[in-house]
Amino acid sequence: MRTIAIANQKGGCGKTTTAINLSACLARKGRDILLIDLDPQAHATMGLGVAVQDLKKGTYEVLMGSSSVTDTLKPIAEGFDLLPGTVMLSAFEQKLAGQPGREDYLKNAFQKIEKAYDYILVDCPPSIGLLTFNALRACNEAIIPIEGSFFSLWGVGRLLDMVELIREELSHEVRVKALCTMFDGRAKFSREIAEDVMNNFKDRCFQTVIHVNVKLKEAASFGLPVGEYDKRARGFREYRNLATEVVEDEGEVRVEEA
Amino acid sequence: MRTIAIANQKGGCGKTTTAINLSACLARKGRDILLIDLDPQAHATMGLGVAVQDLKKGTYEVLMGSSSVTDTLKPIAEGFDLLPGTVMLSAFEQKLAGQPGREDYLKNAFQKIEKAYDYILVDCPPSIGLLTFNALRACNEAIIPIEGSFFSLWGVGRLLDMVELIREELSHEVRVKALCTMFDGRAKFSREIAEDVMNNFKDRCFQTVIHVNVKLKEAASFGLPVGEYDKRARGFREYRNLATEVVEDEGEVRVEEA
Ligand SMILES: Nc1ncnc2c1ncn2[C@@H]1O[C@H](COP(=O)(O)OP(=O)(O)OP(=O)(O)O)[C@@H](O)[C@H]1O
Ligand SMILES: Nc1ncnc2c1ncn2[C@@H]1O[C@H](COP(=O)(O)OP(=O)(O)OP(=O)(O)O)[C@@H](O)[C@H]1O
Ligand SMILES: [Mg+2]
Ligand SMILES: [Mg+2]
Repeated sequence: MRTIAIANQKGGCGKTTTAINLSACLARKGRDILLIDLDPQAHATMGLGVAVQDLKKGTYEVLMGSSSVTDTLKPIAEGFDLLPGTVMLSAFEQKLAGQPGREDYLKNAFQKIEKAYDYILVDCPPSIGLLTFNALRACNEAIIPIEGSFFSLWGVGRLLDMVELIREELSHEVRVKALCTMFDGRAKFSREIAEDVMNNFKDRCFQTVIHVNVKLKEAASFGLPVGEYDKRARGFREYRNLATEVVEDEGEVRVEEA
Repeated sequence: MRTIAIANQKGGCGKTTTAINLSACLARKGRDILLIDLDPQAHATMGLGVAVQDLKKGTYEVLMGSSSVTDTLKPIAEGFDLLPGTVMLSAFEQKLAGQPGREDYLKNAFQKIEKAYDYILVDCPPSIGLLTFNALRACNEAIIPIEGSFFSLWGVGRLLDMVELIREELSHEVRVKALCTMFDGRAKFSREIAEDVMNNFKDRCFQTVIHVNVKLKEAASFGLPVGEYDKRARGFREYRNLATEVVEDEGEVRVEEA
């Protein structure tokens, strides 16, 4: 089972769009996917057509141990389950402030998951706090969506510091990979920034680049992954390619964990 | 003196771009502006060409009372000062968790500002926590940049709940105005969403709509407000129009406060 955090504290860089569409495309390839919405703003949940305000429980209750994943999840499609986010998640950090073991709540929840998923993906909020820490602590991999602007790499440095801290203090390895998102071919420096990311991350950067594609935004408004909304959309093609790259890593990941 | 929080917990909806360019355009109109970067990610600071990693002090030290605004600010241009953000701001919420009066730190800092600014603008982080609460507590007005996608209004509801809470519990009135940002004329529903915002906010919505304009993103990469980067950019024209609308409100605001 591969566990992948989708993380970047920068707002609006495509975490949720990646979480939704990579999950959907992996499910289309026959993998069994659980997507966990770890953001109190619950946009992954809304982007998959779930009415957040009607939910009695979600990821928060699972983290606090008052509900199981099986009882809380929403089936989205064949091979695609969602653990929905709710605003209760905004209480998590304050509630557990200073408590020992507060970084292990998601990891502990993973250990109680009954179904043998192929992939668990975690959509993180735009902050570098306790929720993101839990995701990096629990997952073996992280995808960092990087939107093409000048300061994107600067902020990523701080996220990589957290990964390093987790490696040293908790002896937990997170395999990180960068993904260029919202790429705008017409923007000056778009190419320079993408090259900058690729030089910094080298083979830790996906070959697939996700371009700006209004269909990705429209699909979310309909509560659909882009492939359900417009099969001919560039965004669908690119997230399918990303899913192919992720699946191709399977051999490599298994070797590393052996 | 008008005090305006630029707030919306949604990531990447144009808060920082609005904070930078509205400040710059108001300064061009001869107003004396202080822009306060209240985001630990300090993108307003970087977007104005200040090297955040070299700063010994910033907004955090001013909030905690260990440095004055005068000693901490960076002059950016004629009539345009910046109180720079630093990563220290990420400690603010945890440090003051549970402490009485923790929502008044920015308000108290305002009272110690020596210079008679015409406007203080505050760039908020993408979260609905203690920093944003401080901004709404300290400011008399708020601009809510709303990016055109389906769930934008849903999240804004929670921010408006915070405004309502502050009105009831602290008897403090924040005059809120919505700003449609990153408007993409080619996107289906872009128009519907903008109309939705205008119907919800009525005269509490700016007439000016900020369109997607790559020059806004490029200018920030150069550490410049867009008007310093490309005078012919649509983004410059639109933020100038926004500044005109804000200034036109001056009569109205003065009447309300009398
Ligand atoms: N490749 C793309 N092309 C066009 N629009 C996109 C693309 N990726 C994301 N968007 C849109 O940009 C906005 C921000 O994207 P998204 O919500 O995925 O980012 P995020 O990093 O999850 O944001 P947050 O930090 O708030 O969690 C959304 O309206 C989304 O639909
Ligand atoms: N009107 C616009 N046209 C094109 N790009 C824009 C526009 N407004 C903002 N951007 C770009 O979109 C990205 C996000 O904008 P910005 O940083 O202003 O949002 P924010 O709400 O402050 O984000 P955060 O939630 O992370 O603080 C930046 O790269 C910015 O340059
Ligand atoms: Mg998101
Ligand atoms: Mg910002």
